[in-house]
Amino acid sequence: MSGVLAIANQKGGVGKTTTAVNLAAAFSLAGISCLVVDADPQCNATTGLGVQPLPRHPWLMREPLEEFIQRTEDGPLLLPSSPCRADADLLSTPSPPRLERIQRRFNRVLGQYDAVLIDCPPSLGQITRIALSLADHVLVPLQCEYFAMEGLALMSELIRQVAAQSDRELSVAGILLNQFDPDWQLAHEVAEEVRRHLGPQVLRTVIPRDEAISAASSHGRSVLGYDIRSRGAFAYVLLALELIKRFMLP
Amino acid sequence: MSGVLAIANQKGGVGKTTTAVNLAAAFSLAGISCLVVDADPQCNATTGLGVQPLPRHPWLMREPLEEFIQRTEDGPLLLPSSPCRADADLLSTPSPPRLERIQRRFNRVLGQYDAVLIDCPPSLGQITRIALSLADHVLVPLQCEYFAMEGLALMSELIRQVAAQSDRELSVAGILLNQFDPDWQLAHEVAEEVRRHLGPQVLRTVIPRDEAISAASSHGRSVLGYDIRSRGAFAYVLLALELIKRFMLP
Ligand SMILES: Nc1ncnc2c1ncn2[C@@H]1O[C@H](COP(=O)(O)OP(=O)(O)OP(=O)(O)O)[C@@H](O)[C@H]1O
Ligand SMILES: Nc1ncnc2c1ncn2[C@@H]1O[C@H](COP(=O)(O)OP(=O)(O)OP(=O)(O)O)[C@@H](O)[C@H]1O
Ligand SMILES: [Mg+2]
Ligand SMILES: [Mg+2]
Repeated sequence: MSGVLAIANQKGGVGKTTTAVNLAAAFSLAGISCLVVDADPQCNATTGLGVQPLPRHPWLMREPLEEFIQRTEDGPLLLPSSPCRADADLLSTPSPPRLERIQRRFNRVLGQYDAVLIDCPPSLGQITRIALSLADHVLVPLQCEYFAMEGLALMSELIRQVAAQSDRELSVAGILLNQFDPDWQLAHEVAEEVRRHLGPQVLRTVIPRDEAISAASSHGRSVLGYDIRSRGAFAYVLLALELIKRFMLP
Repeated sequence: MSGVLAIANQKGGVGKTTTAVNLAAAFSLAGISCLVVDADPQCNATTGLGVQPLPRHPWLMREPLEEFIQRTEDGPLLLPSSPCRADADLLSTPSPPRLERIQRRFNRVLGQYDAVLIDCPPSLGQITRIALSLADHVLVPLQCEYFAMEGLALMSELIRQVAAQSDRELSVAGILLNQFDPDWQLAHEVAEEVRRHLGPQVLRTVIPRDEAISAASSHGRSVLGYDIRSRGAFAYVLLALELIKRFMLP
């Protein structure tokens, strides 16, 4: 998987951060060098990997990005985010020269890793657009709930726009069904409907709703580091295998 | 409850829209005239009440806001949102004259209802700040999960700032524990920790995780309209009673 994967969905709470942290840990288990980029001012991917958020946003600093990259206990490397409101507001305001500067800063870093996962905030604003302009593929986590499907059309439209503007191929790597609760009839209905409408784009691996996944983040670990025998950990290993097959094998 | 309640939390997926729609329906059952304002470009409160989103954002239009307000099957009135990306970007860019114009448009409308509930997007950006500047109180839904507690400090800081800037009293009406799953030990731990740290601000009513709540939104109804005998519907009636007691009784 040489490439950059943006993990994006404007709908909140669908599992973007959970997917970024746990997929990265599963890639690391397979010996794939992996960098997680936290693009969300909430800093959930940063604390979810047990790292302190930065006082200022690294994308706007003078030092090269490499200086902010840290090791994590679970294996992946991390470019942390910052909760600094002023920096978040600046990044949210469109500015072509700033975009170019940020892209140049990233171009020196991205090639050093087999896989780069960018955790996006819950919005279609400028920060997500910057992340999409850096990415080769987009992974869209989806809760097996009603509102989740509504946002998909807007998301696909934005991906089309960013690909056209930055004159590059950008494809939806896959739609990942997350927090699947087999006791809920609604989950089965939504999963069937998503597969009917979006067929081949929906990944075969489905992530179950599992307490271990949620508990892991309160310990600043991936679910693989927290409880490798859990159903959640097994699902992320399967997901890593499916993505390696789809993208890495020549 | 004469007053405006912003339902806000930058963390995504905690139940802001679900709270706005179902609390409004419970107020309507009690004969309280209630307006839901959908401030999120995702338009989930709009579709969750069975209404079509508007092509352009009503806050930016020339006609008075009353002309966009619609009836809903569940009882509350609704000021719909719009998925129009250009309008969302405009609203997300700070502009004091635009803020004043929007506040003037709302001042003519807000007094006509006993209760106004504003459903905010998952961010601390400009749209949420506009909503907070219109509000008397803030209700913060919280999932009984780890990441939910992290964002609270940032949220409180923003409320303090907006109250200072608009020179008005703005208080946190309450923190609402949502999606409580008694089978998860994590839920009990987070609920205990939140009550220990935030004591009196945490509302006594806790909303259980209930499939009926999620299924209702896929039918464009509140849970009270979808299945009045469900545990979810009962919890929102209790919540309405608790808020009436805290704010409406002289
Ligand atoms: N498969 C799962 N099983 C159990 N809990 C999960 C699962 N996936 C996510 N969660 C929990 O659901 C909550 C939302 O997930 P997460 O924060 O990853 O979503 P997000 O899309 O990144 O949210 P935001 O939109 O705020 O960035 C978290 O508390 C997380 O622990
Ligand atoms: N108590 C509950 N029981 C079951 N499902 C719930 C409950 N509360 C919310 N949900 C479901 O969880 C999902 C997230 O809720 P909702 O969309 O209201 O959150 P939100 O905070 O408004 O999200 P966003 O940050 O995207 O605006 C929805 O699919 C909703 O149906
Ligand atoms: Mg996240
Ligand atoms: Mg919402």
